Amino acid sequence: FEFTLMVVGESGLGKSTLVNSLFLTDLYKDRILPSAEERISKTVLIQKSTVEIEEQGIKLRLNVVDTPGFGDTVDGSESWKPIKDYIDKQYEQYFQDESGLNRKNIVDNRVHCCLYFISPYGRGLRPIDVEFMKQLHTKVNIVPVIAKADCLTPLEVQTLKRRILDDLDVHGIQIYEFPDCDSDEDEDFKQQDKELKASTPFAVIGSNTIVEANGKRVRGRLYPWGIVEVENPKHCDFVKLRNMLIRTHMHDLKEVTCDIHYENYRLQRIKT
Amino acid sequence: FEFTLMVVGESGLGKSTLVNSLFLTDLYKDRILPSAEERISKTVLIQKSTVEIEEQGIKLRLNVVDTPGFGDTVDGSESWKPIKDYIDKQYEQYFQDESGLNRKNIVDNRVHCCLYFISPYGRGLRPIDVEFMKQLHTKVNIVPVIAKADCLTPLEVQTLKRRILDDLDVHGIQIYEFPDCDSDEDEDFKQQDKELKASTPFAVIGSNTIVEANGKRVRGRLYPWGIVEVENPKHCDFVKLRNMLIRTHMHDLKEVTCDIHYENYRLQRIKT
Ligand SMILES: Nc1nc2c(ncn2[C@@H]2O[C@H](COP(=O)(O)OP(=O)(O)O)[C@@H](O)[C@H]2O)c(=O)[nH]1
Ligand SMILES: Nc1nc2c(ncn2[C@@H]2O[C@H](COP(=O)(O)OP(=O)(O)O)[C@@H](O)[C@H]2O)c(=O)[nH]1
Repeated sequence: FEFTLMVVGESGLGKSTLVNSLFLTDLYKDRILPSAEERISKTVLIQKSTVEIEEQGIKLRLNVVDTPGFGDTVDGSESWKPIKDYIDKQYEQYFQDESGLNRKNIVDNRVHCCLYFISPYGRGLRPIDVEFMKQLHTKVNIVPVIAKADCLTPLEVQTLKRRILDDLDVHGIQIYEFPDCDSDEDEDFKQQDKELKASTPFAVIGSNTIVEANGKRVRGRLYPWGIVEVENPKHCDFVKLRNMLIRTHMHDLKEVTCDIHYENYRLQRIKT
Repeated sequence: FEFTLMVVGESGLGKSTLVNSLFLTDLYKDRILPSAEERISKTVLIQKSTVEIEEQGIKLRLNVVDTPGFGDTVDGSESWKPIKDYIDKQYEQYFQDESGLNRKNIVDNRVHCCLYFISPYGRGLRPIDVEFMKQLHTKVNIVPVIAKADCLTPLEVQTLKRRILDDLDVHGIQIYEFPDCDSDEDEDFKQQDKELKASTPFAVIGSNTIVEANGKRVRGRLYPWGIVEVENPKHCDFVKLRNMLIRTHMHDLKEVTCDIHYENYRLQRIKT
């Protein structure tokens, strides 16, 4: 079972911490962080890490495509280009393999989901977010998340979510849509699905540390004024995101990538 | 008594909230926030607001120069230029007035202190911060602050402060330096002064709302996991910043502006 997740957003938004929290791994433990000088001179580099994890008894080969440095340079324009090229490159490779002799052993490196991290400081989408999403929304499933949601009060989270949804609407950006529930699903599932849809974009918090809260050991962040618990639904939507990505919607994310995004690429490709 | 404070930093870093908290005013209550489209098309606009406040029995005319939109555009290069021009323009006006007939009634609009807001996401100074400060450190007293410090754990605050100080050093940036204490000051004052110097850059939190904490009404931010108290020294350096700006160092900030920064401008000006 192979799934490719891409994470995009300015550095420092807690992307690697969130990925590690989602999959309870330390995917980036050997990561060497570029210094400020290196970050200034580098353009956006695409790095892929792979980890094998087991979720509910299923072995999952998770590829995480990291886009360090996005938005790091003073001039952020065109920082989406290497990312768009990367996505196209995987479609092109699949297209070539698919039309080749050895169709049985195609390696599928296509990006199934792009987690786009939105800064909690903005009053909605920032210009660079809009530009990025417009370039990518017809190429990949975009799942926007509000990063570092622990710097927002519950009211500020609600306001920001509304504004992001409005901005997406105004700019005609198509993010990944949860498919409707089958009408024969049980009431519990339908209710969960409804809550999931109502909470997007998910406001997430991640943590690489275990802290003690109320006698339990939890993933969290220890502040002088309290303890943020990553898996507490009253604190953030982390659990909703994790359930969606790993439990309920992984299959659909792959399907939409194959049947819609890749199909669009293929049709364009055979025309030209 | 007139004091001009400039606030610089990306929008959304809590600058106006902090200014309001510092001076217990609502300086920006009539502010109309530009929409995303307007923000994209606008270049950095300089706006000045004036409020008369009373601190410790002294009437203070506080001018706050706001630099909305800094870093908002996708291409952030040269966003420091309008700010540098503004500072020079006040020196030029003073220079002209000083050499004129009516020296008695000069209006001093020179910027006495530039509060530079650093994002808590970075791993130190970001490229745009370095560029900005290099352009401005010989023109105005720069006091860097770490914005929205409530998204950093105490350990993260310490780490970030150290990195910022290292970055300032590496790039040869001269920020405003607290003058040494007179040796005849009492021990208490010397101790306070020592703690002040050891805490820079100040990690600040601001709030426009009053919340109830431990039976007291305080300025703070109410989270599901606890209450952040702006004036609690265990929570952030807000009180240190306020004391420094309003109580202990306002005079020195004005002096350094007149005797050093303006003097440099004047010498350059009479040479050309
Ligand atoms: N406040 C807050 N800080 C976080 C969160 N997640 C990670 N961090 C911190 O943010 C810093 C950068 O995190 P990192 O995951 O390396 O960010 P990346 O550059 O986007 O991969 C680290 O100091 C983390 O501890 C979060 O949810 N909230
Ligand atoms: N987490 C956090 N949020 C803050 C802080 N100060 C202000 N905010 C919030 O950040 C948002 C933007 O604040 P504002 O002062 O308008 O930012 P400005 O654009 O830099 O002037 C508002 O929703 C504030 O309530 C702070 O210290 N910590």
